[in-house]
Amino acid sequence: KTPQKTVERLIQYRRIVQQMRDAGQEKVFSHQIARVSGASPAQIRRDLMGVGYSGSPAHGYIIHDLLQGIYEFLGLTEKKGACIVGLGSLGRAILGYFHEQNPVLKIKAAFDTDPAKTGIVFHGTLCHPASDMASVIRDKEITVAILTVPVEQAQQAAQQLVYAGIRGILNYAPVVLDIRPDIFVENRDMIQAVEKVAYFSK
Amino acid sequence: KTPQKTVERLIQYRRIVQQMRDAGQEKVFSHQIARVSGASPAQIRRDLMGVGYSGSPAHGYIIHDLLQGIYEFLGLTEKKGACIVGLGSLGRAILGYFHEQNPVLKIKAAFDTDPAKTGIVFHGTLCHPASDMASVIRDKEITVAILTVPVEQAQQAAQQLVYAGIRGILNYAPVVLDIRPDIFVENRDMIQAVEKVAYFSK
Ligand SMILES: NC(=O)c1ccc[n+]([C@@H]2O[C@H](COP(=O)([O-])OP(=O)(O)OC[C@H]3O[C@@H](n4cnc5c(N)ncnc54)[C@H](O)[C@@H]3O)[C@@H](O)[C@H]2O)c1
Ligand SMILES: NC(=O)c1ccc[n+]([C@@H]2O[C@H](COP(=O)([O-])OP(=O)(O)OC[C@H]3O[C@@H](n4cnc5c(N)ncnc54)[C@H](O)[C@@H]3O)[C@@H](O)[C@H]2O)c1
Repeated sequence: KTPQKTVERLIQYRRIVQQMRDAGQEKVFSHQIARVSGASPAQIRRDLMGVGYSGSPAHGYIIHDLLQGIYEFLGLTEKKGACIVGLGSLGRAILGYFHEQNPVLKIKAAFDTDPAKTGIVFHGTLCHPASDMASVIRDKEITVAILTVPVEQAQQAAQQLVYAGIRGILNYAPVVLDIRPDIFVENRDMIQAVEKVAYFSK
Repeated sequence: KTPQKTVERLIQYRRIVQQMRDAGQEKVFSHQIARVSGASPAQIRRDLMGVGYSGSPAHGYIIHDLLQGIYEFLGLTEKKGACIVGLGSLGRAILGYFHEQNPVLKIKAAFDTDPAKTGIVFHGTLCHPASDMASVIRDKEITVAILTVPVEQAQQAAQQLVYAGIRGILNYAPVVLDIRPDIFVENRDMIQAVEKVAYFSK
């Protein structure tokens, strides 16, 4: 059972190493990843050994093999999809970002209760009525949801997502969701992020 | 020198305990914070002891004193301010959120290069031309910046913020900033957050 912090670091390394590959690089050393990541070279080597990769001190890691290994470990595949629930200011900003970055894990559907938004394509993603959640989530093999509805709607929307078959929620609404413990919930809050930066800014 | 993870947890506890106080609660036990936070009661007690608070097993913590202690430790004060640079889709969503939540640490100014946006008040915050950055940051005692400009502008905007006297940056642009090491930079990426949720959603 890999700790959350290790998974977060591996996700970050994958992005860093992918950018190096896109720049034409074929090999990478842990100190090069460290310079960008903030993790120590030793921590990076430990994490990569945990997914079965030990580079050589002289030659580092072969980027192609390393990337493949991290991808497989993370289970990152185009087959899995995400959806976004609540296509307001934050929801649309997130859709635009995913559209611009074109990541492996794509947002395959959006849901909203506003009839002015349903049936419209935003940044390449169709907005469905929230009432269609279960069928769309099943048809498109969506496993995770990004929740960006108003705070007073969040608990109900989360419940609806769970009934529809979602297995994980990235929650931006400023409320603690009361959800079955086998559903993975990650809460994100930009106010808390700013407070952290303020603490370390002296 | 408090570790980043400890500071993040204290910031989260503060929010949780504040909500209990707003609901009229006067005392709190570590297991109550644990239920909401996800951290273990033992971890919570260790963290709170680190800021000088040991509750009593019978009576828990006095919320008023605990909150005051965490506030002081975090250095959370209305005197410090944040600014936001780049008032596009994401920037405006963040401004709206801060306006709605009214946190202790407020966004005191926004900056943009688009003349159609400067001089306008968005969600209670005035948008200044980016050229006014140094004077506004100094006048309003702004110490941290939220960076939400297009990726190709991020390095230059970050440099400009550092010259203007900013001490910390919360960066949403998908690029690694090349900044003096004494400036605290926190990178946030929603794609990586979704990948993390996908990994743990089985
Ligand atoms: N965590 C953070 O850092 C952060 C940052 C910004 C916003 N937020 C939060 O994100 C949420 C969205 O913010 P916003 O500014 O985009 O709000 P918004 O009001 O602009 O948008 C909300 C959208 O959700 C839709 N909606 C309402 N109920 C729904 C339901 N039951 N199912 C599906 N869609 C529904 C609305 O029609 C609307 O399109 C809010 O809870 C806000 O507090 C969090
Ligand atoms: N990390 C994440 O999870 C995440 C999510 C959404 C967007 N983003 C990123 O955030 C950034 C903003 O996204 P968006 O969709 O709001 O973009 P946008 O194009 O809608 O807005 C960008 C804004 O920045 C302004 N700007 C450009 N150059 C500037 C400069 N030098 N100084 C000040 N302002 C300047 C523009 O005038 C515009 O108002 C992008 O880099 C995007 O990739 C990241």
